[in-house]
Amino acid sequence: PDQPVSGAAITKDEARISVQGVPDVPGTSLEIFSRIAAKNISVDMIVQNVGESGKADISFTVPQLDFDAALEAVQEAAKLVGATDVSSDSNVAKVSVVGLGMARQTGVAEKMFRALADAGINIQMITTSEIKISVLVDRDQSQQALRIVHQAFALEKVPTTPIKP
Amino acid sequence: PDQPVSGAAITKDEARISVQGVPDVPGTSLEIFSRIAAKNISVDMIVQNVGESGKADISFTVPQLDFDAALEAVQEAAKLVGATDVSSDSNVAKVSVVGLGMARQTGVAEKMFRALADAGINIQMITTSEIKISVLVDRDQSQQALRIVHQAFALEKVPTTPIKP
Ligand SMILES: C[C@@H](O)[C@H](N)C(=O)O
Ligand SMILES: C[C@@H](O)[C@H](N)C(=O)O
Repeated sequence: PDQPVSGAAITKDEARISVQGVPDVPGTSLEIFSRIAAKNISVDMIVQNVGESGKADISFTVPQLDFDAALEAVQEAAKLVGATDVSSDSNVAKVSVVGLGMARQTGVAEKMFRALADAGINIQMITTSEIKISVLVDRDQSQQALRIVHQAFALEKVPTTPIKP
Repeated sequence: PDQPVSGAAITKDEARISVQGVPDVPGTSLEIFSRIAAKNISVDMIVQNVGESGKADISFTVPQLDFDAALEAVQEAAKLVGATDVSSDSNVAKVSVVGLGMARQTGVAEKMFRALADAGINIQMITTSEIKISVLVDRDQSQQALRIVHQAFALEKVPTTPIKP
């Protein structure tokens, strides 16, 4: 379609927790997320990149309200699996572009990343699906990020049908 | 909803490329994906976790057919941005669970990860959206991964309306 992106969204109520240097073996992800689920904490993003030298990093985001409980749950899991470190950042927000026509369209990712780069906004995490690209950015820059992504994809120009008087 | 997961899917035509140790500064993601977009290569997953010590790793998947061209494009970008390394694996597949009711439901992630862990299938990458959790696994284990995920979420028990003779 000529307009693969139909909208942009922001989620400001995010806090990021990362478990670093966990054994990249079956059971590790389960250990971490079963403990978070057991505390009835709702997780938004989950991001894991490929491991190196048998170790991987797993990050996820939760609502600010659940940050302390999630951090506690993760620290228990981190000890159990022998993680190297637990890090976190509660000053983050998720900014996304959404569109039914964007599947596998690298140009959409390029356009979004160009808009953020031109504004000097650092991309902390990236996660995608066929209909969505989400990035994690500094919360203080997130409103600006949303605005420039709107501009980049001409989303504010909402077509309107004139109402006859 | 009582059944947050409505389906599972597999994409076997995947190859993974990772650019490691890239400067975690605005413009890096743009450099990589603009070069891939310029070659008209369609990217499926994009995964980036938070950086450490000013460096980050960015991974993405492409169809097998585009692997060589994508690797070439990435190697140029990697040199330009001063990446530490480029790694890749063309023996991978993406397995996903999908559902409109799964947003922020950590229990869904737990169930999916438990199924894979019990089968000894290693999760290489994780990416999520409100309606989908995708993992990258070894292609040789992917059919089994799809099957056990179907079982875990009772997806094979498709309700059917008997046709009157
Ligand atoms: C790192 C973590 O995802 C591990 N590979 C697992 O399968 O649980
Ligand atoms: C690593 C990469 O995503 C970088 N932070 C950027 O904004 O482009």
